[in-house]
Amino acid sequence: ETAVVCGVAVARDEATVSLRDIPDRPGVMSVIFSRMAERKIPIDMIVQNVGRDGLASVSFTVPQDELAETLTAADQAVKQLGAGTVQHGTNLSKISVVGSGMKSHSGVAAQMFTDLAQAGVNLEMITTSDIKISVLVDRNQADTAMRTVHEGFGLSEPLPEGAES
Amino acid sequence: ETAVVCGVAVARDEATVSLRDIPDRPGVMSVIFSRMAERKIPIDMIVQNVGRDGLASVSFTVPQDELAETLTAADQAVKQLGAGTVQHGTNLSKISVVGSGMKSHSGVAAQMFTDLAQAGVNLEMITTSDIKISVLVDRNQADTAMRTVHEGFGLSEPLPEGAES
Ligand SMILES: C[C@@H](O)[C@H](N)C(=O)O
Ligand SMILES: C[C@@H](O)[C@H](N)C(=O)O
Repeated sequence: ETAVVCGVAVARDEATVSLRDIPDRPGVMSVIFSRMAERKIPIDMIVQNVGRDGLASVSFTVPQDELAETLTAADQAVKQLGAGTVQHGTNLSKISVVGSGMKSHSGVAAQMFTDLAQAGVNLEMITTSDIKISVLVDRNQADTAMRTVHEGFGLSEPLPEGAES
Repeated sequence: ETAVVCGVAVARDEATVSLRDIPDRPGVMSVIFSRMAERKIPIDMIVQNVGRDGLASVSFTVPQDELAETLTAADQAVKQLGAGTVQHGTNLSKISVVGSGMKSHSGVAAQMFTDLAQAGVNLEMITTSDIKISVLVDRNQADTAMRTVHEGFGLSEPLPEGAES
């Protein structure tokens, strides 16, 4: 299956919330996401990397205007767990490359990351599925990133904002 | 948009490769994934969390039988970067909940994570997109995890293996 990249989408106003040094044992994510679900916080990307020394970190993105509410819920979760610290990031945008057959093609990821590197764009966070690669970048570089990735994959028009959902 | 979870899929034989303490500046992912693409390594989940103190870590999953080749490519990347360490994990499976409207529903994630916690399943890695939540678990717990998540979402039959791609 050859990878067919059919579009690039952007979500401009994202913020990140990270819970670091949380215990890496069953039940911890349940506590954190129950706190988020209680407040019906619309969470977008969720990223947890492999832990180390029994501790792990999780980050997730929310619309920037939901950040305060999310931080309150995160603080509650950390208190309930009795461990971990909360950090956040603002002024971020998500750039996604959408297409079929992405999973078996590390070539698509390599091209996207190389195009962004040459444009001087730093990758703050990455998450993928079999049809999509999403990266978080500084909002001030969102337009540069969009244009660069479009050109790199030979695409014409950007997907309309909101084509994300 | 209410979330409609339509299926659970499993990829049984996954391994992880992690590059830790790599510089958090443009171009680093380009080096790593160019090494992977040269060897046409079929990469599945890619996870990079927000960095700290100018350093970041990235993990990705590959089919277990591609692990040796992937580690060779990862070692080359770390040598070229002049920084970072390589670790790996084996005996892992990916469990994915697939559906529409997931993005704005932290409830789906909370339910999945809570069901798995009650079954004593540890979440080793998490990545999401707007139509899917994927977690990495110990392969010995894959069947328990599949059954638990099926019951939790009131689903009948598992998606055929391979429905993932
Ligand atoms: C870190 C967190 O994911 C933990 N492993 C859990 O299962 O909840
Ligand atoms: C850590 C890595 O993603 C780096 N920020 C890059 O852009 O390549």
